[in-house]
Amino acid sequence: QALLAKNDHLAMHNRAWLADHNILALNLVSSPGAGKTTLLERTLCELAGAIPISVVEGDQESVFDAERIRATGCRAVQINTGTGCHLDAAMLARGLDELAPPPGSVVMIENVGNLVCPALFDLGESAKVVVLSVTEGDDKPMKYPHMFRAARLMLLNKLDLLAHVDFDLERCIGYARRVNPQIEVLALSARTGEGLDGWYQWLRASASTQR
Amino acid sequence: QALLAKNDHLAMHNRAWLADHNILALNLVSSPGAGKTTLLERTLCELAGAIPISVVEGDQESVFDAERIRATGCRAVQINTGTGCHLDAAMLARGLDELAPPPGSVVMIENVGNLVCPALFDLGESAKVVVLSVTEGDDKPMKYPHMFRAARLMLLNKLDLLAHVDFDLERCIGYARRVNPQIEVLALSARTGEGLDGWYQWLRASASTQR
Ligand SMILES: Nc1nc2c(ncn2[C@@H]2O[C@H](COP(=O)(O)OP(=O)(O)OP(=O)(O)O)[C@@H](O)[C@H]2O)c(=O)[nH]1
Ligand SMILES: Nc1nc2c(ncn2[C@@H]2O[C@H](COP(=O)(O)OP(=O)(O)OP(=O)(O)O)[C@@H](O)[C@H]2O)c(=O)[nH]1
Ligand SMILES: [Mg+2]
Ligand SMILES: [Mg+2]
Repeated sequence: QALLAKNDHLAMHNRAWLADHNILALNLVSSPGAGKTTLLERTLCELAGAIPISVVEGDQESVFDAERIRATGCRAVQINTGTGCHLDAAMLARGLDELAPPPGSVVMIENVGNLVCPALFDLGESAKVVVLSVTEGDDKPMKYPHMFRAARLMLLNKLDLLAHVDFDLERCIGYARRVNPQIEVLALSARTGEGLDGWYQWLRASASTQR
Repeated sequence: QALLAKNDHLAMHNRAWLADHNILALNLVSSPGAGKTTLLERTLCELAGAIPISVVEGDQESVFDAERIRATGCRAVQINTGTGCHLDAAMLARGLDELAPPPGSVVMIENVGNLVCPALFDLGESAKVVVLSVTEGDDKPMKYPHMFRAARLMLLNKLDLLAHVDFDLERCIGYARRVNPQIEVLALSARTGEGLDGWYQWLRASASTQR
């Protein structure tokens, strides 16, 4: 409880700092392997000309994801949590310090792959974006409600695999809306590019609201 | 730290109770949607004649998984952790109490979908079995090493989707062995049944070692 209170206090500081600098910060959350990094790679390649974007990468171990981001030409800082199951506000503060994102830019935070713990930790972001892969099963919003309640936007990824899996799009969206009536939903494939225009539109709209 | 010590103490009690009753308890762990419940459904349908198996189901919310298990004719108890990210030894003790598994049987524990936190919590099981879906990416053992270090067996699931994803079996197994040289590996598809004989063989061998 004390840990959560301390975290939320630091999160408030982060939120204020980001607002002062007109920076949109998005907290990208999902199960391991739902496609966060792949989506970021595509977004950076296709949008970084139009919108300056930098990335805070969270993982238990390894620099794999930060390296993938850097390969697109964009800046990334890798935070390793060790046994930790989520990024916290203190980690984001250090990450922003190292990253030094310019005013009016976008900071994408890729959280540790985990559909549970990151829901409880405010980092000071503008919004949480939850990525759910169609390979994971359509019942996830009911079984992990806290994450879907905490998210402003749900991205249903790997649409290209829909024919090969038992995933009912309507049922999944219905479950998500039961848990969070306001949640926005976009379906896409980070691999084929299907549906990415909708995501870029949402991103641009959110970024301009921030300035 | 105190919480972990208290948990390990209760885990020891569970382990002793299970040993006294010659019960094999396996802690099935994975990311959300890797296929734990589907694998259990198949295993129960195909093996429950030969080996008495009952199930402890862990999820943040809902009774979906316990219902799926019961539909096979096998007994299951559902534990909901609320915001909690893992089953703990106290929960297993309560679950075993309610389940009352007979001596010489097998108890399958399906943990909360989470590749991070359950690695740190001993429940008193004989072994952890980690399920990794080929849709998640082959770098997971390096990025979430604690879980793969804690597991005796790694099951690579959804083999039927291999042609549609970027997953290098050899590279993934290599990563897993770097993190845990002793880890055993089986590749299978809970959907098509491919590779399930190897899993049943491992299960039977583990169960007879227990008696
Ligand atoms: N078929 C298909 N595969 C995808 C898609 N998006 C990502 N993948 C694959 O899914 C696997 C995992 O993708 P990542 O982008 O690494 O997933 P992640 O969410 O960043 O994973 P963590 O950071 O470990 O939690 C990789 O093998 C990707 O190639 C998609 O739209 N379609
Ligand atoms: N193609 C394919 N799909 C599978 C396979 N195994 C499971 N699935 C699908 O994957 C989705 C998730 O399966 P579950 O068995 O519910 O996964 P789980 O690990 O129990 O999920 P949680 O309990 O929520 O963590 C479902 O849509 C299953 O039909 C497989 O071998 N091949
Ligand atoms: Mg990633
Ligand atoms: Mg399940």
